[in-house]
Amino acid sequence: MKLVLTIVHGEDAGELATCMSEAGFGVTRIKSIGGFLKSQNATFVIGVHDHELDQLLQIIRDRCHKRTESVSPVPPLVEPGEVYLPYPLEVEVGGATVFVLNVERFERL
Amino acid sequence: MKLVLTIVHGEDAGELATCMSEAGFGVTRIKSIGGFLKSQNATFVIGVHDHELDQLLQIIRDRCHKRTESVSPVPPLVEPGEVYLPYPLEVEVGGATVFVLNVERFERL
Amino acid sequence: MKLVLTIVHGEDAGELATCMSEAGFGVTRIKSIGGFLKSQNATFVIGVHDHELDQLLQIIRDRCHKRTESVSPVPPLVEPGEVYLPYPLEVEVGGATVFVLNVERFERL
Ligand SMILES: Nc1ncnc2c1ncn2[C@@H]1O[C@@H]2COP(=O)(O)O[C@H]3[C@@H](O)[C@H](n4cnc5c(N)ncnc54)O[C@@H]3COP(=O)(O)O[C@H]2[C@H]1O
Ligand SMILES: Nc1ncnc2c1ncn2[C@@H]1O[C@@H]2COP(=O)(O)O[C@H]3[C@@H](O)[C@H](n4cnc5c(N)ncnc54)O[C@@H]3COP(=O)(O)O[C@H]2[C@H]1O
Ligand SMILES: Nc1ncnc2c1ncn2[C@@H]1O[C@@H]2COP(=O)(O)O[C@H]3[C@@H](O)[C@H](n4cnc5c(N)ncnc54)O[C@@H]3COP(=O)(O)O[C@H]2[C@H]1O
Repeated sequence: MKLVLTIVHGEDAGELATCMSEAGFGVTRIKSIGGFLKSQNATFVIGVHDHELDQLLQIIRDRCHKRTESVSPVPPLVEPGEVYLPYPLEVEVGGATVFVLNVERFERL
Repeated sequence: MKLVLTIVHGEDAGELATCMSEAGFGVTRIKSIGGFLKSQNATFVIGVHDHELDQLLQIIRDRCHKRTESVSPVPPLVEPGEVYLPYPLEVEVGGATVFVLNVERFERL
Repeated sequence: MKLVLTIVHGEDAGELATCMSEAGFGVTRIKSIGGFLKSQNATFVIGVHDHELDQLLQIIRDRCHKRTESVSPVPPLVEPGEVYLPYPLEVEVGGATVFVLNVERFERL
């Protein structure tokens, strides 16, 4: 048994949850916040049998799309009379960050 | 040291948290959502010494009761004039899903 | 690769998140609740390369300060005419509880 922790973009979360459930996977969803962009994303916890891991990763790969988001960086302090024109920063988001952990023991109590 | 991740039914969460704390376990509770029923449940994170694991599992077993919930499935698209009588689906819920992970290193900083 | 799960005091969470991000660590933050005080705290999930673990733990150590909070215990049931003067309980909080887990497989999908 493996425990898969995957962090995905907020916009991909709903569709991904439905896909995984329909494929028969047990799934738990947790609201989370990205450390860098501080925007809401989703952390999924999925317990999966070893032989099903590749099928699960394929579903995640198909559902989470990389895209570029432009983020305006936090403006520095400017002197009066100075003008600050923030250049939006292009940051690549979406896709999925996936950690696979070994489960020592699994129980349904 | 083991890290126990357990997902329990929303109605069992309060009592379970109190029981584990009173027995001296360190406990952190996280709000979560079930992938299938999309209803709120609770994910607990509990770091526990190896020799206390069975005692903790016994507390979880005593506090989380299986029950049947009737859930009306999402209605399919019906043609005008057709009547759709959803048969509520009986789904067994409650109980606890428990993952035990090995802790490589534990620190109180 | 290691997965670090750390639970910190609500007041330290914002500054800690910024520090870890600025040092280039990937960080996900999850709202959580302490089992004993039932007050809101923060659980961080941080995937880190083995050689960066000590640097991360040092950032956490620098940012999370122990302090004492006085908590009034829940009053017992008193008979009419009796007076109950709760002595606030001094509880040490702050600091960080840190679990380091082994990552079997890491993917960016
Ligand atoms: N210090 C930094 N400097 C420059 N750019 C940075 C950066 N930290 C993050 N980014 C960029 O910003 C995107 C969003 O990061 P955020 O921390 O909000 O949201 C992250 C975070 O919640 C989670 N995540 C990523 N790596 C992680 C890790 N090693 N551990 C825990 N969570 C991670 O996945 C979300 C998406 O990550 P993704 O890599 O796709 O996309 C990241 C990355 O492209
Ligand atoms: N392997 C796993 N990994 C991560 N989290 C897991 C998991 N197995 C269970 N969980 C978590 O525990 C909750 C209760 O699961 P349980 O199996 O008792 O009770 C389940 C099960 O009896 C049924 N069920 C779940 N998925 C199903 C599916 N694909 N087809 C039919 N019935 C399903 O619906 C109940 C509620 O499921 P829901 O997803 O809303 O909520 C789940 C989910 O949040
Ligand atoms: N082994 C573990 N597994 C999972 N999560 C863990 C954990 N140990 C600590 N935590 C998390 O870290 C928070 C702070 O714990 P700390 O030990 O610094 O500070 C604790 C401790 O000084 C004290 N405390 C906790 N449980 C106690 C108990 N059963 N009896 C007496 N004092 C307790 O109250 C403070 C706040 O506890 P609270 O539960 O509200 O909040 C806890 C809990 O959310």
